[in-house]
Amino acid sequence: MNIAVIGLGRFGSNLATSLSELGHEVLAIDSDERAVQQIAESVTHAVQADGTDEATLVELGITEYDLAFVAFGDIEGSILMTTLLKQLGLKRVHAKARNSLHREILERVGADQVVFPEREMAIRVAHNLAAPNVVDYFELLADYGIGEVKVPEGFVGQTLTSVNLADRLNVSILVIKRGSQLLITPDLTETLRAGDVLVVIGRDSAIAELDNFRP
Amino acid sequence: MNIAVIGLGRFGSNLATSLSELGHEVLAIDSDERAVQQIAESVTHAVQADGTDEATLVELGITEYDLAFVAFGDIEGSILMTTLLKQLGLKRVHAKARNSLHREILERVGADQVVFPEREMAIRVAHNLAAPNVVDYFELLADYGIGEVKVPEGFVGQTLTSVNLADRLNVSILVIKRGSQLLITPDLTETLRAGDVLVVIGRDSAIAELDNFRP
Ligand SMILES: Nc1ncnc2c1ncn2[C@@H]1O[C@H](COP(=O)(O)OP(=O)(O)OP(=O)(O)O)[C@@H](O)[C@H]1O
Ligand SMILES: Nc1ncnc2c1ncn2[C@@H]1O[C@H](COP(=O)(O)OP(=O)(O)OP(=O)(O)O)[C@@H](O)[C@H]1O
Repeated sequence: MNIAVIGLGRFGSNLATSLSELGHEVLAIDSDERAVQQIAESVTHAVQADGTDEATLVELGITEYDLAFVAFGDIEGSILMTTLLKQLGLKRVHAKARNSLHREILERVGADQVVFPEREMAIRVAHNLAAPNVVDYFELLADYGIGEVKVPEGFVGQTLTSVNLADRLNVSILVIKRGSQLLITPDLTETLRAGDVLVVIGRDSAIAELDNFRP
Repeated sequence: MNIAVIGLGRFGSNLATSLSELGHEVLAIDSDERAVQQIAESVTHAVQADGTDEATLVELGITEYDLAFVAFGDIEGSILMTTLLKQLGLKRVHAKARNSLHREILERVGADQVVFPEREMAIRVAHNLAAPNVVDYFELLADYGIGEVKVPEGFVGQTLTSVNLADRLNVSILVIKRGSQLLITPDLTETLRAGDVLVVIGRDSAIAELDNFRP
């Protein structure tokens, strides 16, 4: 895919680089020359330009792109640019928002998808802080998710049958991460080892409880 | 747990609120009165103060807290504060970083964990952009992860046995999300319905392929 990323702050620059690494053709735009120079080597094209200037956007051939991501925090600028891009006929315009009012306006002017990077990360970090052995967390429903939990010491050397998490905590083990190996939907006869990380699914409270579980 | 969050920008304010919702006692601090007022109703205590002023921190009793999260983007301020908190004896000090150099310094002055909210979110969004039917993505290993993928139209009405993703794409279905219901490690006889979201595990390339799969 051809993707344009406008605004190369912490979020935009990492997005442009990750998309390039996934094999997409990336046009990175920022009004700040320094931001453009820093990214020039990791993307297909890097250009200094003002994203809210219609004539410049047309000259850059932005209408040829499959998707544009408006990644700057300035509320007025991002709304202006999203409106312009939809008027120019781009099929998919995504944007990041600072708060829910900003998101509401972006959606009204035609944004196809809006993300809140800081908020979504804050929710994940809040889950991880609460339970030190929860390495990472991925929300599936409001109070239900997938957690990556370091195997509790008391479980090392035991089989999945004997730790019996399904009945004790109503948590299912989906994967055992053992270094760079993944044991997907492991057999109940599998024995847990020190250093294993369990990828489990369950209620948030049950995942947090697994964290301080002493069998 | 008692957790102090200093710096109530987009990330810090969402972190303080999420931690409060998870039932923790939260002290929220910011040097800007407006930020403090906005959060006052959703946390236990909200105080206007400068996080880099040692006398103020001691007066606030910050040493009584189990964990402090330094959530401001100002590099010098966050390094100063992290150093101070470790000198005052706090057991767990976490901080957010703007880039890898900032993270390196935070770790050297004693930060117990450092996150890059914008970078981590950018990686997730990059995976999601690449494949429109991939609703969300959670990295397990460098090129292997868990994806939430809207069920491809051609699969509706078919059983898991007949779509046979394991052999076709080397992707395993861990969960079927059906509205607010979760079918965990579903039976192979389960029939897929319109609107289902499949939580699958596999290589990044296989998850992206599932996105445009026409049986
Ligand atoms: N109209 C514009 N055209 C092009 N680039 C712009 C425009 N407005 C802002 N930018 C650029 O977007 C980048 C990010 O902007 P800003 O700092 O406002 O957002 P932010 O949300 O704080 O970023 P992040 O959180 O990703 O670091 C900056 O590099 C800035 O130069
Ligand atoms: N020394 C300090 N003591 C207390 N609060 C501070 C201090 N320095 C900055 N802050 C506050 O931290 C908050 C976030 O700061 P800043 O805008 O620098 O970070 P940011 O990384 O851009 O935030 P975000 O991306 O989370 O919106 C602001 O509300 C600011 O008032």
